[in-house]
Amino acid sequence: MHLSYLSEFMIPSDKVAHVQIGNHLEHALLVLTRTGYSAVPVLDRTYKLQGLISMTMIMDAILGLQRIEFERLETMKVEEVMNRDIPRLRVHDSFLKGLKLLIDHPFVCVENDEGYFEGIVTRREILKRLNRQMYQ
Amino acid sequence: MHLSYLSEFMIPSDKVAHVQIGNHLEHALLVLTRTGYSAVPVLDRTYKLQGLISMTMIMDAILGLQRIEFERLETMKVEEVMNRDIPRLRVHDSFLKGLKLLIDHPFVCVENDEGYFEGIVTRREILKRLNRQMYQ
Ligand SMILES: Nc1ncnc2c1ncn2[C@@H]1O[C@@H]2COP(=O)(O)O[C@H]3[C@@H](O)[C@H](n4cnc5c(N)ncnc54)O[C@@H]3COP(=O)(O)O[C@H]2[C@H]1O
Ligand SMILES: Nc1ncnc2c1ncn2[C@@H]1O[C@@H]2COP(=O)(O)O[C@H]3[C@@H](O)[C@H](n4cnc5c(N)ncnc54)O[C@@H]3COP(=O)(O)O[C@H]2[C@H]1O
Repeated sequence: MHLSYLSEFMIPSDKVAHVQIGNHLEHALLVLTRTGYSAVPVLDRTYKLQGLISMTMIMDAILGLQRIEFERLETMKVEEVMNRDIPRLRVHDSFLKGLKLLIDHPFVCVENDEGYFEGIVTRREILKRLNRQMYQ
Repeated sequence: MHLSYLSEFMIPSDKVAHVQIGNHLEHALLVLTRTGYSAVPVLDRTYKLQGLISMTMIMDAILGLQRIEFERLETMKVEEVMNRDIPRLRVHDSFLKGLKLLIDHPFVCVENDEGYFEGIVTRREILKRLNRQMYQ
C-alpha cells in the first residue's frame, strides 16, 4: 500500500464539479446546492487550479451585521471569497502523502507539473481502501 | 486496533455544535456559518438525537424555481428539512464498525441505550489513527 500511487484513488477532472474564476457567488451557490457538494475546486479558463470554494465561505461573505445581505451573491465573485491556500498533489505522489493531507482536508486537488487540474483525491476513496486492508 | 472502542475517537457531546428541533432554518444557517461546519446533529429538548442538518439541505429548501426564496429561512423549521435517516453508533461499538460507516458519512453520531446523544465520531479522528498505524 505504501507503494500505491494516488492515481489509483483519484476522481478524474471530468467527473469533478467545479466553478470558474469570474463566476458570481450566486452561480457557485447553485452549483454547490445542485451537486450537493459542500465545497468544490475553482479553476480558471485554462483549466488551472486556483483554489476552492465552500458553502461556508459564501455564507460568511454575505452574513452582514444586521441581516443576511443576499444581494452580494450577485455582485461578488468567487475569487473574492475562495481559499487560495490549498494543498496540491501530483499524480505520482504516494498514498501516504495523500493520507497525511486528508487528515485535515476532506479532499485534495491533484495537478500536473504545469498546474493543470487532473482530479481530486477524497477521504472516501482512502477510507474504502483502508477498510479493505483491515481484512488482510 | 480491531479491539479499539469508538469511545477513544469520539468527540464528546459538549464539544459538538448542534441545533434543536423547533429552531428555524435561519438559526441553523447562522450556527453552520459561524462554526464553519457543513453539517451538525439535530437534538430535541431532552438531548435525544433526531437527525442531522446541512448547509445543502437548507439551501435546497429555499431554492425556488425563479429565485432563492430567502423568506423561507424565517418560516421553515429544521425538522422540515433535516435528514432523519442517519446511522447511529454506541460507545462500545468497534473501531471497524465505525470505519465502515465513515466510508459514506463524514461523521456518525453516537448515542446511549436510551437514545441520548453522547458525541460524534469523525473521519479526521479515524484517519489520524490509521495514519499512525502505517508507521508501525
Ligand atoms: N453526490 C454524492 N454521491 C455520493 N456520496 C456523496 C455525494 N455527495 C456527498 N457524498 C458523501 O458525503 C461526503 C462529504 O461530501 P462533501 O460535499 O461535504 O465533501 C466532498 C466534496 O467537497 C468533494 N467532492 C467529492 N466528490 C466530488 C466531485 N465529484 N466533484 C466535486 N467535489 C467533490 O470532496 C469532499 C469529500 O468527498 P467524499 O467522497 O470523501 O465524501 C462525501 C461522500 O461520502
Ligand atoms: N472548526 C474546525 N477546526 C478544525 N478543522 C475543521 C473545522 N471545521 C472543519 N474542519 C476540517 O474540515 C473537515 C470537514 O468539515 P465539515 O464541516 O465539512 O464536516 C464535519 C462536520 O459536519 C462534523 N463535525 C466535526 N466536528 C464537529 C463539531 N465539533 N461539532 C459539530 N459537527 C462537527 O463532522 C464532519 C467531519 O469532520 P472532520 O473533523 O472529519 O473533518 C473536518 C476537519 O478536518
